[in-house]
Amino acid sequence: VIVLERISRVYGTGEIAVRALDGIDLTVRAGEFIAIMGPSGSGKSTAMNVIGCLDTPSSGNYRFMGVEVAGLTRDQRALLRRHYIGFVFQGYNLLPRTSALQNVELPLIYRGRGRAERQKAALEALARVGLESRAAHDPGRLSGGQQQRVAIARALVGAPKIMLADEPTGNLDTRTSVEIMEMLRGLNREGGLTIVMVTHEPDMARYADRLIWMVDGRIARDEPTPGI
Amino acid sequence: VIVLERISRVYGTGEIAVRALDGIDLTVRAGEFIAIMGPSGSGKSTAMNVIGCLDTPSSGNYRFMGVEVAGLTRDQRALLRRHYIGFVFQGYNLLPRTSALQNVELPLIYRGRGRAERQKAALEALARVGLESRAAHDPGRLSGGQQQRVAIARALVGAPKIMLADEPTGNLDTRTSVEIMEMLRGLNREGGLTIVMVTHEPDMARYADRLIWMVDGRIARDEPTPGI
Ligand SMILES: Nc1ncnc2c1ncn2[C@@H]1O[C@H](COP(=O)(O)OP(=O)(O)OP(=O)(O)O)[C@@H](O)[C@H]1O
Ligand SMILES: Nc1ncnc2c1ncn2[C@@H]1O[C@H](COP(=O)(O)OP(=O)(O)OP(=O)(O)O)[C@@H](O)[C@H]1O
Ligand SMILES: [Mg+2]
Ligand SMILES: [Mg+2]
Repeated sequence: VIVLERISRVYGTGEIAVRALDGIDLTVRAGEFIAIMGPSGSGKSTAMNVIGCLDTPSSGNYRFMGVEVAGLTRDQRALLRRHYIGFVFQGYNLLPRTSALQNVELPLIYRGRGRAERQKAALEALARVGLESRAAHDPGRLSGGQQQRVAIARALVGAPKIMLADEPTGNLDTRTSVEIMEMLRGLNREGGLTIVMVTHEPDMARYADRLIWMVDGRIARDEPTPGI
Repeated sequence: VIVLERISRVYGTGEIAVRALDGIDLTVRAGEFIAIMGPSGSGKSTAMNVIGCLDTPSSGNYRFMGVEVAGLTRDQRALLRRHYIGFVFQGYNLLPRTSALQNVELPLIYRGRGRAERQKAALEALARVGLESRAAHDPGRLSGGQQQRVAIARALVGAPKIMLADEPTGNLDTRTSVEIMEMLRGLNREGGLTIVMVTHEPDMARYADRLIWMVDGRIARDEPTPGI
């Protein structure tokens, strides 16, 4: 469902060029649960942005569900994202001065769902991450870990085919992290949700089936995880 | 050096009131290294904001270096912060469209240091967190963990008496986290830097001497850590 071939992403040119991705090959099949780890600055978020059709590689091929992404217009890529991908950004990217509920509803607005249906689905998504009591709070009135969970709820509310989660538990205590990871694993095992998750915590990576280790823009290792 | 007595912080009133802090007592002596842990939403960042003179409690007393903080004007509190406290925010709070170097120089501008001296100190601070090669990049061109490290460098560049760090390794791989924690421990042991650090990772909390566990706005436990 995701096929990256010799993907590179270079910022700048000449001496100061940064090879954020330096020729990566990656194949993800439907229903897989993959963890990506690696040092700070090794290209994990850049890889996620390419996979999520948010960034265009400098070279190489990317086929998403069989479609050559390079051949799509910006609008077509936006449609692809909105219908198939739920994205948890490393920095959450919530709308300020907008309630948690409205933030979570956003993907459903894009899909043209009616107001009553949207609110119901958004409240359920917030309940799944333990935040129904904070539905009316905007991000400025939420703790760091609560903002993170709103971002997770938003990524899942539209029942996407693929979830891309960049450090989804980076600001969560261990107990809440485990609850979130158990939920994600359930969505993967029972719902067939394909998950690619960046994490720096080995205990969270174990919920995935396969571990990709990145170093300096390349994939250094690609192997099964020990599991839970 | 930090004395909180029966500190409460309530948001809102009546039924929807949120007791973010619900009567906490805490004494921190000069040179201590304290870790704060607890569930998401338990009041850790709120406690840090009160300690850092960024937020005023609803009730209780706060004495910072013997001074009643409630009796200070806003300008006096800002002076206190700029001279004595280095703060790493949970969301970093870097200036956008401003280079890493200029972000780190900011505390020194407040202290009236000359340009050449500021740049030298800022470059050294960036080198200590492994980012001298990224000095010219603004936050939009830095990875999540690089932004986090710029925030850490900025907190330390002015050689503060007290460092307040809210999840300083939340987006860092284990190896980089350990390097940062070793550096902080050195500053504490050799430099006498007082450190209060929120973390959700037990392995990082072990670098501290004492662990405070918060639940629902209260301090549930206050005990020594097992150490490294
Ligand atoms: N401005 C506000 N208005 C109302 N409630 C607020 C406001 N700011 C924070 N809160 C609430 O206060 C509680 C404590 O927040 P705080 O940010 O201190 O938690 P925390 O322990 O740092 O959590 P995390 O580990 O997720 O960062 C949370 O439940 C949050 O929803
Ligand atoms: N717009 C840009 N211009 C120049 N360099 C950039 C830009 N964006 C990112 N980089 C660089 O590309 C490299 C990879 O960044 P990326 O965000 O993918 O790392 P990462 O593995 O996600 O790191 P972290 O674990 O810290 O989040 C970094 O060294 C970063 O400085
Ligand atoms: Mg990243
Ligand atoms: Mg917090």
